[in-house]
Amino acid sequence: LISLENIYKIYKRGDTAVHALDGVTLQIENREFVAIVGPSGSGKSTMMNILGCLDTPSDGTYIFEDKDISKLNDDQLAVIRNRHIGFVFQSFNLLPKLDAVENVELPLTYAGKKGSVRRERAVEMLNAVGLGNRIHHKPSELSGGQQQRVAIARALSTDPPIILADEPTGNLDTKSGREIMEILKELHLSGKTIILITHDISVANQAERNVHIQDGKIVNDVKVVG
Amino acid sequence: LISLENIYKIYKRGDTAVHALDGVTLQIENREFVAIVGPSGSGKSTMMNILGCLDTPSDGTYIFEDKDISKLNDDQLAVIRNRHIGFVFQSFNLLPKLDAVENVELPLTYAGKKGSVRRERAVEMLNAVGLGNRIHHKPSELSGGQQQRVAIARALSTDPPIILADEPTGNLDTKSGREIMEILKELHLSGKTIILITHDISVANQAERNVHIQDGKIVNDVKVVG
Ligand SMILES: Nc1ncnc2c1ncn2[C@@H]1O[C@H](COP(=O)(O)OP(=O)(O)OP(=O)(O)O)[C@@H](O)[C@H]1O
Ligand SMILES: Nc1ncnc2c1ncn2[C@@H]1O[C@H](COP(=O)(O)OP(=O)(O)OP(=O)(O)O)[C@@H](O)[C@H]1O
Ligand SMILES: [Mg+2]
Ligand SMILES: [Mg+2]
Repeated sequence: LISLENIYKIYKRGDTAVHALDGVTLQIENREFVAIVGPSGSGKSTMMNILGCLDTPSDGTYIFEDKDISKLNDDQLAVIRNRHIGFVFQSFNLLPKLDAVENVELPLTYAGKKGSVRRERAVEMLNAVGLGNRIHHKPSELSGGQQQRVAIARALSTDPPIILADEPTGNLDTKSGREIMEILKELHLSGKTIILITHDISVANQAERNVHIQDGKIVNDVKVVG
Repeated sequence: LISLENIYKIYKRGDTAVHALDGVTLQIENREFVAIVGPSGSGKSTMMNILGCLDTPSDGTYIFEDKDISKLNDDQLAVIRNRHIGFVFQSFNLLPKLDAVENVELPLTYAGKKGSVRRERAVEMLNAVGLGNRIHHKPSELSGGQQQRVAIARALSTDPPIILADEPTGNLDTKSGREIMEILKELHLSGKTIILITHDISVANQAERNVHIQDGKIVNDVKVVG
């Protein structure tokens, strides 16, 4: 499904260079549940942005469902993102002027869904993450963990086959975090591919496979036992 | 030192009202190390904003070092914040156009520190949180956990007597999170008052006292044993 081949992401600053990704090769099959684990600054979000077609590598090849991503133009990339991938960002990226339900409707709008269908689906997703009584709150009128849950609801609204989630439980208490993991596990059982970044080893252990990254390199790739 | 007396924070929305804080009474003495724990949406950040003089209650009294905060004007509140409180925000609140060292220098500038003194202190703080090699990166050129660490360095830069930290380790891996907790514990031993919000029970257990909040009310207030 997904194949990163010797991927580099290098930021040049004057005469120094930061190798955010430093030669990453990784394959992820359909329906896998993978956790990407590693220290702060090790390249996890950079890898997610490339996997999600939001960023291009400095070198190397990214094959997504048999297509070489570097050969596609912006419109083609936008279609791939909208139809195939639900993205939960580490800093949520909600639109401040839209309320919770409008934020969750956004991917449905891009997918061409009609108004009443959109609203119904968006409300359903907000209920699923426990925010049924916050649907008309703007992001500034929500707690940190509530904003994170709106971002999760938005990622799931078009029922995408692949979910990329960057620290989806970082701002959540244990109970809310567990509810989110239950949703992700159910989605996985229903056939979705789930790639999530986490620092929390108890979250990583709920995936089937853990990929360890350090200084932009993959240092370990293991099946989760038990 | 700090006394919240029957504090309410109520947001009216049409004919409904959200009681973010619903009658909170709490005293915190000089040099205490308190963790505020509770579910997502329970009122923790709202309480921090009131403690940090960034927000005013709808009802109730806040006495800070024998001063009734509701009787002070904006300038007096700004002086209190700058001289007494270092604040780590849940969403960091870094200035996007300033690089890391300029962001960390900001409270030092308000405190009237000279240029070379400011720069030296800001660099020292960034080194302390492991970001000595990122001082000229802007927030958009930093990972989530690195941005969080810049926010922590900024909170500590004026060496304030009180530190209010809202989820300071939420975006950090175990090792970086532990380094931050070591810094906070050292600061506590050196005489500072530390109030931190966390969902992480292993972080809360490193404080001396845990205050549990739920639906805007304090439901438990316990000494940490061991
Ligand atoms: N401006 C506002 N208008 C209406 N409701 C608000 C507003 N700001 C906050 N709230 C509500 O107040 C409650 C408390 O918010 P707060 O940010 O204090 O929670 P929290 O305990 O910090 O949560 P988290 O752990 O998710 O960060 C939430 O239910 C939130 O939806
Ligand atoms: N635009 C940029 N210019 C320079 N360096 C950058 C830029 N963006 C990211 N970096 C660097 O690339 C490295 C990897 O960043 P990335 O955001 O992928 O880390 P991460 O593993 O997600 O970290 P965290 O767990 O803290 O979120 C970091 O050291 C960061 O400072
Ligand atoms: Mg990241
Ligand atoms: Mg909060």
